[in-house]
Amino acid sequence: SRMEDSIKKTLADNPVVIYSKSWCSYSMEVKALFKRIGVQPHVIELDHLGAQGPQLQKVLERLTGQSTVPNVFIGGKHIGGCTDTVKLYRKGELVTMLSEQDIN
Amino acid sequence: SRMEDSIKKTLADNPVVIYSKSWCSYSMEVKALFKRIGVQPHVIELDHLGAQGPQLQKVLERLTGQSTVPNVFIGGKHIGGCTDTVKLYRKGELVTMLSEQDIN
Ligand SMILES: N[C@@H](CCC(=O)N[C@@H](CS)C(=O)NCC(=O)O)C(=O)O
Ligand SMILES: N[C@@H](CCC(=O)N[C@@H](CS)C(=O)NCC(=O)O)C(=O)O
Ligand code: FES
Repeated sequence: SRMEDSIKKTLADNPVVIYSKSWCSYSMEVKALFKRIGVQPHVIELDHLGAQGPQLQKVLERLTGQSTVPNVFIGGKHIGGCTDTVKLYRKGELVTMLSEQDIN
Repeated sequence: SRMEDSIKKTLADNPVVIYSKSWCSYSMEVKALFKRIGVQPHVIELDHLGAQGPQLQKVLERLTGQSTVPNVFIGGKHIGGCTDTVKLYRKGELVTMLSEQDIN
């Protein structure tokens, strides 16, 4: 589908991608975490997309099995939500994954 | 206003009140915290109230200065959101406040 292609392009073009909702504290936490690490994620605010937001969220669920936000990808790979990302960070694995990416 | 009266009645009738959104992780966290302490809060899910939800959220903002969820009250007193409640818990003050309430 067109939306699926657009997601795949976004993931191919950006080392860190976060599908987020701007007023959601878990989304804010994961964005702040990347900022703290010094990484600038590509953020898509689903609540800023009108009717396309829920549609995109549905396609993401089909692609990843995850229906919730935030939905985090590194190097095109599905990482998970806020809790998953924080866990990886505390294990030291997040920074390792990021170092393997081509981040400007 | 009628909504303001209904809020005041809820706060008078219940020692612990949480205005919440059912799919919000911060709301889930604060509900889980009270459960862990062994307290059963009176929970109002704003997303279950149709058009009244946003209206209630606006009245709460007028009454408390807080526009966000979760919005927590103990003994009719405005406590704050998730972060504020967790802070009070870690300082030991939350359990003290709850012990001063008439909780069944
Ligand atoms: N453990 C997950 C929780 C994800 C979650 O429950 N997200 C909520 C918002 S905080 C959600 O997507 N709710 C449904 C929605 O907003 O459509 C994480 O850490 O990301
Ligand atoms: N620090 C506050 C954050 C509260 C907050 O930003 N809540 C968000 C949801 S997590 C909110 O109410 N957003 C606007 C809305 O849902 O109407 C807390 O700990 O409760
Ligand atoms: S909407 Fe409240 S934490 Fe996500």
